[in-house]
Amino acid sequence: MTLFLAIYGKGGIGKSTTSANLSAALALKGARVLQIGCDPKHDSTFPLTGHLQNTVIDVLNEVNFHHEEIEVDDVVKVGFAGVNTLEAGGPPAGSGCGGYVVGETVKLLHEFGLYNKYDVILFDVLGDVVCGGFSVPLNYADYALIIACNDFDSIFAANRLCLAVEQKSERYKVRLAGIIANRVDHELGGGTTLLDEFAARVGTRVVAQIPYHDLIRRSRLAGKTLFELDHPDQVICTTPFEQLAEYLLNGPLAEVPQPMGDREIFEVIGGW
Amino acid sequence: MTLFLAIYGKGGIGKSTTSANLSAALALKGARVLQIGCDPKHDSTFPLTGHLQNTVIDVLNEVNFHHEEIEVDDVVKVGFAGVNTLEAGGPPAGSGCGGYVVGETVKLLHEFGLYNKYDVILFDVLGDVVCGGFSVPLNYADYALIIACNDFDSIFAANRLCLAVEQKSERYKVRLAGIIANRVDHELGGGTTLLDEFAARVGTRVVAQIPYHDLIRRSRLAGKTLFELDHPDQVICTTPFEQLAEYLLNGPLAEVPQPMGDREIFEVIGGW
Ligand SMILES: Nc1ncnc2c1ncn2[C@@H]1O[C@H](COP(=O)(O)OP(=O)(O)O)[C@@H](O)[C@H]1O
Ligand SMILES: Nc1ncnc2c1ncn2[C@@H]1O[C@H](COP(=O)(O)OP(=O)(O)O)[C@@H](O)[C@H]1O
Ligand code: SF4
Ligand SMILES: [Mg+2]
Ligand SMILES: [Mg+2]
Repeated sequence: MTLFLAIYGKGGIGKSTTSANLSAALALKGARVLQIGCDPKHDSTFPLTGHLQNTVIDVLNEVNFHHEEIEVDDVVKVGFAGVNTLEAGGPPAGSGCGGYVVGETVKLLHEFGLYNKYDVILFDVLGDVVCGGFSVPLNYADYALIIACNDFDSIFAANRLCLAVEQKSERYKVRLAGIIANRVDHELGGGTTLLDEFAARVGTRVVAQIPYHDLIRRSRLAGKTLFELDHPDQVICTTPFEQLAEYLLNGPLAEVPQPMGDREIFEVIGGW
Repeated sequence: MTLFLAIYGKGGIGKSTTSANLSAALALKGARVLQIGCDPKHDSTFPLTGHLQNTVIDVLNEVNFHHEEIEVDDVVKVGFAGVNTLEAGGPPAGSGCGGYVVGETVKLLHEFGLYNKYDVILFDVLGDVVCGGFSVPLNYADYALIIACNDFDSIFAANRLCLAVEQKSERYKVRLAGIIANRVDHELGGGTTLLDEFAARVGTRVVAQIPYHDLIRRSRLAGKTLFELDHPDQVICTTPFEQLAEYLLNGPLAEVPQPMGDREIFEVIGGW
């Protein structure tokens, strides 16, 4: 049985950095992993391959959307620790829809017979809008994970994501496996105070804390996962991903969140 | 003739802060202004009113989408310097579409006879996705303005916005009036070096520079425009908005941008 994960969060919050290092940690534990980037930036898999790969939409455009003319290797590459990588890409600027892009990608996986080939399939999805289109990965996912940091904007986006998971859980199998706290800084950033408050209010938990660390920033720029770097602080940075991989493979939380009202969140998390 | 402006930019870049202070500057020069927030966060007009107003979708929901039961005052409020404010809101989390929300809002403006009542109508729109839905304001706009700061992520979003403006300019009147540089920091943030490079490449210009200043951050938190604050640095912060208002009222640039390719932008702006 393939485990489908959907990693969501506000743009720039660290979804791709987290996804790539989580995929690496899962693969190092022996899992066969496919990571699918669903962000117009199409740089989700860069830390795993060191390259910007062509998106599904780019490749389909080249063959005028004749699926039968595409080979698997045109869209699926192999990265660090054998993680397979695929970039769905974003809707064409000004006209497309995020939902269509994800739908086309899942169709291709079925046509290639890849849909059930992996132990874990991980969607890395932009979570700023949470419209019908960008929620499509929730139709396939077993678990959603929300990445946020200890600030209002990313928590506001996390609350809308909880709303989407709550709604989708009525008709689909998806459940919330928790909040991943990124850029955690106990000295200057308040640790996870706001995140803990938010998680408690919506009925979930912070299941991983990833430190704000320059090594993480530089690994991303270098197109490498944290597991490939030789640095005294490597273990501080890789441990949260190993623990997260362990948590997900051994039966994570499976909750239906109770999101806060829009006004309530401004009061509780203090957007002001 | 009403001047329609569409202000776009990545989430958290400072669209609402900029829109509210620009609306205020325009109103203080005598223009009748309507500001329309088109972001799920629906806090675009907060600096003008000090309140979170109900969104069009909230209000329509209450009357089961019977437009005829809504009064103007249910959705249009009055803020600082007489600026009229309206929050379109975002697509319902998990199911709606950004395009539908904006379409409903414009329909209401026509029904209330407001579409041509103002000197300036300003749309404040989330620019992370630039899909068909969130591009709808470009169908009504005379000018698009893109807010970015001197970093890769916001410039990547700006490039996709240029792509959308280029495409829309074939069938609609919209043209690009330039880039607004926000959070400009000459000491620590590199000034506008990357933005100038980007603007030159796509055939536009940086038309305003708004400093990174704690007074701007605090004004937003306080629910006030910069024009209402009594502080020695007030003039440094309000001047860019007055100059921008002057520029827009006196015939701005009207360009069709030539966006960079996705790969090119990673190389030139150095996402890595
Ligand atoms: N824990 C962290 N510590 C330091 N920098 C980080 C951390 N997580 C992410 N970053 C940096 O933040 C930027 C955005 O990360 P990215 O993973 O691309 O975000 P997203 O995929 O959500 O848009 C990158 O430059 C990355 O290096
Ligand atoms: N020039 C600036 N200097 C300092 N802080 C700023 C500046 N512009 C915006 N901010 C802060 O950035 C945050 C996001 O701004 P906001 O206008 O809400 O962004 P958006 O509407 O693009 O999501 C706010 O907390 C605001 O105070
Ligand atoms: S559903 Fe979402 S991604 Fe699709 S067009 Fe609408 S706002 Fe854009
Ligand atoms: Mg990403
Ligand atoms: Mg805003």
